Amino acid sequence: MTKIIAIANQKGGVGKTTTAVNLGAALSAAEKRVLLVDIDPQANATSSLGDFQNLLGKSIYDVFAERINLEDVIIKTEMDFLSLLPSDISLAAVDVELVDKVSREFLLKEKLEKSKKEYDYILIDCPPSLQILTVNALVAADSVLIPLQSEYYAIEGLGKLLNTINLIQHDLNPDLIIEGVLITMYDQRLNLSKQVVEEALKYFKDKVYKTYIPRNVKLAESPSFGKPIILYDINSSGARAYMKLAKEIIKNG
Amino acid sequence: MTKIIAIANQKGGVGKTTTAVNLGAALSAAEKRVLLVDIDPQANATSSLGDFQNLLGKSIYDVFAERINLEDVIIKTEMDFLSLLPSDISLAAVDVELVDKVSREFLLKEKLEKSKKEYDYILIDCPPSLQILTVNALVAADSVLIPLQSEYYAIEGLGKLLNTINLIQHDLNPDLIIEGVLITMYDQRLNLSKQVVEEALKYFKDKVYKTYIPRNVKLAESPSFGKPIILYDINSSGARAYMKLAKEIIKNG
Ligand SMILES: Nc1ncnc2c1ncn2[C@@H]1O[C@H](COP(=O)(O)OP(=O)(O)OP(=O)(O)O)[C@@H](O)[C@H]1O
Ligand SMILES: Nc1ncnc2c1ncn2[C@@H]1O[C@H](COP(=O)(O)OP(=O)(O)OP(=O)(O)O)[C@@H](O)[C@H]1O
Ligand SMILES: [Mg+2]
Ligand SMILES: [Mg+2]
Repeated sequence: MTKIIAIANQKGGVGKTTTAVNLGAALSAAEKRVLLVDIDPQANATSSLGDFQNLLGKSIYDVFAERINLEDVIIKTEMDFLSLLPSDISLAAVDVELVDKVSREFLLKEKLEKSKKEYDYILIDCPPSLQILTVNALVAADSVLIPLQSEYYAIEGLGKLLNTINLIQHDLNPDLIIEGVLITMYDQRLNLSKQVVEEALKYFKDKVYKTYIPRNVKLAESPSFGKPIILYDINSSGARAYMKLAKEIIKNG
Repeated sequence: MTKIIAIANQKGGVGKTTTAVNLGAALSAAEKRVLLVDIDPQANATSSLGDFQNLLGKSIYDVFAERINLEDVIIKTEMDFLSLLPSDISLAAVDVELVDKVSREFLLKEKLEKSKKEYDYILIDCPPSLQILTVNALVAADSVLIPLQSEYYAIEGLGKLLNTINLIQHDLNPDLIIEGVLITMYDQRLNLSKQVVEEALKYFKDKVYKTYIPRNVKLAESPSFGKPIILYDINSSGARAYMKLAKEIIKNG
């Protein structure tokens, strides 16, 4: 049974892409078949897995524009069980182009329908906003994984994200649940980190993953080599944390 | 002569808000009259300067909706020469509401026209996107300050930002220039930081500010106390860096 997880938080720079790429790679290392869907026009997840600059009109934007089928755009990565549905900058036009399209919120859900059974997990990396692209991800998803940077602004934006999730559950995707809240860039030496975690545990209780992702420079370095952390430095604290998270998610079922 | 500076970069979490708030405070400490305009629906700049939760319908959204004048929404902060034009979450509706309004890109420019001569500097904190709110800031501004986090994805997104700036210069604001590129979260122990700085200097040459903002936890802590860094911890490396940046910007003229 395929599980579709949207990785979303409108606050910028909280570790959405880093989580999508490295959780995806860690799940595929456990021989789960994984599709990573990049619907951020910044296309950071796409560039984190290799040099795909010359996609020549073959990205998720072309799928949305009905120019090509989803299956013909999916590319293999260095990890056997990890495939990528790439994005590119032209996707930024979608916000305006879809404004008056009927049932524009269901586009991604419809496109994934045919191929989804080939995968155990589909992870969707969202842009830092709650506009139409993120709405598409939340409508297509079974659950939402919320990366929460252990810093002040992180808690501030949660109310708005939860409102949006409620709206989507009410109108567009009644089965959507919160998969979990992931503490990212955690530094146990800082009071700030501990305070944010306390707040998150008060708010979300057992929805907070037991695995915290530590601040680890190897996680920031690996995208420049076009590799997920487990191929770049398997012994780093970042790689170990994402492997532990993958086990926790598989166990949660 | 008032100088309007948009602080923009669509990459999330690069230090836009931290720069808008702390550069604003440092300029006001040098007795420059500063207006900080928050046009991010996340309203992080607004909450960084105090507890303004009960704005009761008095934010930039109400100014855009023609319900109230700009002058009646501006609030004083703890710093004598620093005023704030606050944002709130309802601003997120503007993207959709403005879609078919004529000359929707000029809204902020028009609203600032009457009051701008009361200030030496107007700083505009932008959301992590290149949609209508950021376009409004780039049209209203004389120049753009680009915070560049010293990490891998930072360089990737620059091309798209420069394209957007070119489009704005060509069609909507011919006088718009790049004020400067600010290296943020710089850690001199990391190769990654040094590599990104080398790239930035190659690309932007003397447009890169000589002042680098170091990674300093005090900068991440101060918003939770509703204070800019110079009121929270004047001796921190973060406070010293933003005061040095203010001097550099005043000197550049
Ligand atoms: N645990 C970590 N330790 C150190 N650096 C990290 C960690 N997680 C992410 N980073 C770095 O922090 C920056 C922000 O992370 P990332 O780009 O994944 O966030 P995002 O939420 O996807 O951003 P955006 O909102 O722009 O999409 C990147 O430079 C990334 O390499
Ligand atoms: N120099 C610094 N040292 C340490 N932490 C920093 C520094 N600058 C910013 N931060 C922290 O990093 C996080 C991201 O910064 P900030 O929110 O200012 O970025 P932003 O570009 O405004 O994000 P968004 O794209 O969501 O608007 C915040 O938690 C902030 O406190
Ligand atoms: Mg991202
Ligand atoms: Mg911000």
